Amino acid sequence: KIPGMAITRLSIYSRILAGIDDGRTISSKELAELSGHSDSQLRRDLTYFGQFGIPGKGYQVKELKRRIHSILGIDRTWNVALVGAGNLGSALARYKGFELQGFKIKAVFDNNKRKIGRTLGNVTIQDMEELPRSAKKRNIKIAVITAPMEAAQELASLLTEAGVKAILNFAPVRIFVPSKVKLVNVDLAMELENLSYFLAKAGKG
Amino acid sequence: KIPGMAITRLSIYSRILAGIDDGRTISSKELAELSGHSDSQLRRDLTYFGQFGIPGKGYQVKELKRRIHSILGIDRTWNVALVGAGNLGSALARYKGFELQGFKIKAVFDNNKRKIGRTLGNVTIQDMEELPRSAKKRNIKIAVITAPMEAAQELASLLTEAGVKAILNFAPVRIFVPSKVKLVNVDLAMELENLSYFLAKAGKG
Ligand SMILES: NC(=O)c1ccc[n+]([C@@H]2O[C@H](COP(=O)([O-])OP(=O)(O)OC[C@H]3O[C@@H](n4cnc5c(N)ncnc54)[C@H](O)[C@@H]3O)[C@@H](O)[C@H]2O)c1
Ligand SMILES: NC(=O)c1ccc[n+]([C@@H]2O[C@H](COP(=O)([O-])OP(=O)(O)OC[C@H]3O[C@@H](n4cnc5c(N)ncnc54)[C@H](O)[C@@H]3O)[C@@H](O)[C@H]2O)c1
Repeated sequence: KIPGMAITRLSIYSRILAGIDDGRTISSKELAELSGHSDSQLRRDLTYFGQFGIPGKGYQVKELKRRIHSILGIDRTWNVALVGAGNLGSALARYKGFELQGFKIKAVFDNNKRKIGRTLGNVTIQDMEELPRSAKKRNIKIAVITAPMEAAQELASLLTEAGVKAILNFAPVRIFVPSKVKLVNVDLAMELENLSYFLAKAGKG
Repeated sequence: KIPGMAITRLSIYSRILAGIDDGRTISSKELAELSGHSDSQLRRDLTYFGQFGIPGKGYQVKELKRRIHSILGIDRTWNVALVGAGNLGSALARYKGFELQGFKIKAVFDNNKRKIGRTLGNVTIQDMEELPRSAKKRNIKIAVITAPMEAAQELASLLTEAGVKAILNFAPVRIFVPSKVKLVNVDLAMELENLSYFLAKAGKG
């Protein structure tokens, strides 16, 4: 089984490679240094995903990029739905950085009648009732939940019934999805707790 | 060394405990089930931080909460500065969930003259020039960077010079801080790549 952190590191290596000329070769040592990980960690990570490069000669940058993009699924475009057009949802919908990685927010849903019909980024906020039909029509496989925690579970069930196969959940509550659906939770308050843990340990607060 | 994931799981156990009556005791088995982790993982996690509960009798909920809050540093309040009052920064500054965990956004900075002086959440956006003085005056130990990636490194240096000891960086770029400063990076596009990896692997996209 591939550890979750190896997939995250693959994303990091891919970001570093984005700044390096396709025509070059690069050693595992150099790529590791640029990404802030060890050479042995990088080699171990890549072996999870197959055979890369020629031992002793390093990696062809163009080939390495191509393969990592294919493994991460970012060599294609994904249509994304976002549910909950509030403060956080609006910021995410307007962000141009997602599209650069192949994630296009194609539909935004909300249950607040005053918001429905407004534009956000380059989409129009739709009524929740349109979600099943719209998700199927636009072949939406990925959804982001930026609605209040009380609504999160119901929304996850609605999204999986509408054919969504992967959910990024920002609501700070545990939600359950069918085993075939991939769920990633992001709890921004927990990221701050990671900081306060270190400060408390170092006696700084 | 305590693995990073053990600290994140401590935050998860603390969230689950928040919904349980102080007067109760709880077994490691029950707390593990509620948090979605195994009983053995929970016991192993807690041993990193000391001796908890009475073997065979479970944990006193009140006592366990108190100790986990103290370890995570969320038994007190932290004054937080936020730099970059754009889409993401505004959403974070308005979010009431951080204060519930003890993180108060006390100061927001931006270099856009049109934004300075406006209110955001319950603070007034200040000019970057005020950052050193204001961070010291308000005893700010934690800062959040929601500025563009080109500015992130310079801002990290400015913040550490102003006495900030921990930084949560949302800009998708690698930044360097002195060894005594704790840095946590959140790359939201990478969270989506985590989803596309699973979909690509399952042949769903
Ligand atoms: N804003 C942040 O910085 C932040 C940080 C961490 C976590 N979160 C979490 O993200 C979520 C959104 O936070 P926010 O600050 O944007 O809140 P918000 O109140 O600004 O926005 C929530 C939006 O969801 C909509 N909504 C409510 N119920 C719905 C339903 N059943 N179906 C569809 N839409 C519904 C509301 O109309 C509103 O537009 C919350 O769960 C919050 O805990 C936000
Ligand atoms: N919006 C999102 O959903 C999102 C998602 C992922 C990552 N990010 C990252 O978060 C950061 C902020 O994104 P955003 O969408 O809010 O951008 P934005 O352009 O809306 O906001 C950036 C803010 O930073 C200010 N700023 C620029 N240079 C500065 C400097 N040197 N000092 C102080 N303030 C400065 C700008 O005036 C603006 O108010 C970016 O690095 C972005 O890549 C954003």
